[in-house]
Amino acid sequence: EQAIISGVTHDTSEAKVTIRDVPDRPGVAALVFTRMADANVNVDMIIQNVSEDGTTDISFTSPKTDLVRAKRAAEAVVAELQARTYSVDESIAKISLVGAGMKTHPGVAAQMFRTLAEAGVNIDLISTSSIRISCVIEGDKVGVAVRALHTSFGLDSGAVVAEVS
Amino acid sequence: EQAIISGVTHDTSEAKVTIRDVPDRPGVAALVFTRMADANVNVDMIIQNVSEDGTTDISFTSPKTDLVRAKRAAEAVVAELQARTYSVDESIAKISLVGAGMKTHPGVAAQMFRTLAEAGVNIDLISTSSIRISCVIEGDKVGVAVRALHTSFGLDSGAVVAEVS
Ligand SMILES: C[C@@H](O)[C@H](N)C(=O)O
Ligand SMILES: C[C@@H](O)[C@H](N)C(=O)O
Repeated sequence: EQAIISGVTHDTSEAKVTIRDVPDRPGVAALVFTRMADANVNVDMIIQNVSEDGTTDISFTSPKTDLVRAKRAAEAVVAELQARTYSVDESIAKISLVGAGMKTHPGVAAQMFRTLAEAGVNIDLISTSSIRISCVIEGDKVGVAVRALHTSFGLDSGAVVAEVS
Repeated sequence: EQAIISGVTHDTSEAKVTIRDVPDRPGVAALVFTRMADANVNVDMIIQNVSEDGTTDISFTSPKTDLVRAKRAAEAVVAELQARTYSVDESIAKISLVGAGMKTHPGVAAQMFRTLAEAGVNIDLISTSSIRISCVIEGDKVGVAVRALHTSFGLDSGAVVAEVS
């Protein structure tokens, strides 16, 4: 199967929240997102990586318009779970390479990450699906990142899609 | 927009590899996946959460058939990056709730995580896209997890889809 790259999307409408050092036991993720749902916080990306010493971090992105409620709920969650703290980044950009067949072409992810590195863009979060490789980066680097990816993957600027929700 | 849950998928064909404590600077993710591509390691999920003290972890899943090459490449990457170590989990299951409209229904993720918790299933990794909430769990809990999610979301067993690649 060929890898087909159809475009690059960018979204600067969201903020990132991380609950740091939550206990790694059943019910914890449920509690975090039950509290967010109760607070009417919309959630886009959810990212949790492996634990160490019995704890891990849970990050998610939300519309910036939900951030006040998200912070209030995050503070309560930290107390309830006896997590260490929470952190917020209000200036992120979510960049996604959209395509197909990427699972059998690991070089595509490598090329995306190399392109961002060569453009001086640090990658903060990575999350993938079968049709999309998404990176969260510093918000003020969004233009640099998108242009570099277009050049690297031979996409004309007609393929730029700003995700609006 | 309504949240529509169309099914649950499960996949026990993959293993998880984590490069632990990589430096958080441009070029690191590129190096990891360039080495994996060079070693012909197919990569499905890639998960990276936020860094702490200048380091973070990078996890990915690969077909179990690629694991020998993945481990060899991971060992080389650890040395090249002066990461702390790498770890492997050969017995995982990837469970995905597939649907639409989930971003504006944070309760859906909460319900998925609560269902797994109530079934005694610990969640190891979480990654989402607009149409899918994916969790990596212990492989031997796959049946318990899938049945619990079917019941919780009112899906009949006709909706079980084993992902084969
Ligand atoms: C950390 C969190 O995901 C926990 N393992 C849970 O199952 O809820
Ligand atoms: C950790 C890794 O993602 C690093 N921040 C990079 O940009 O490559």
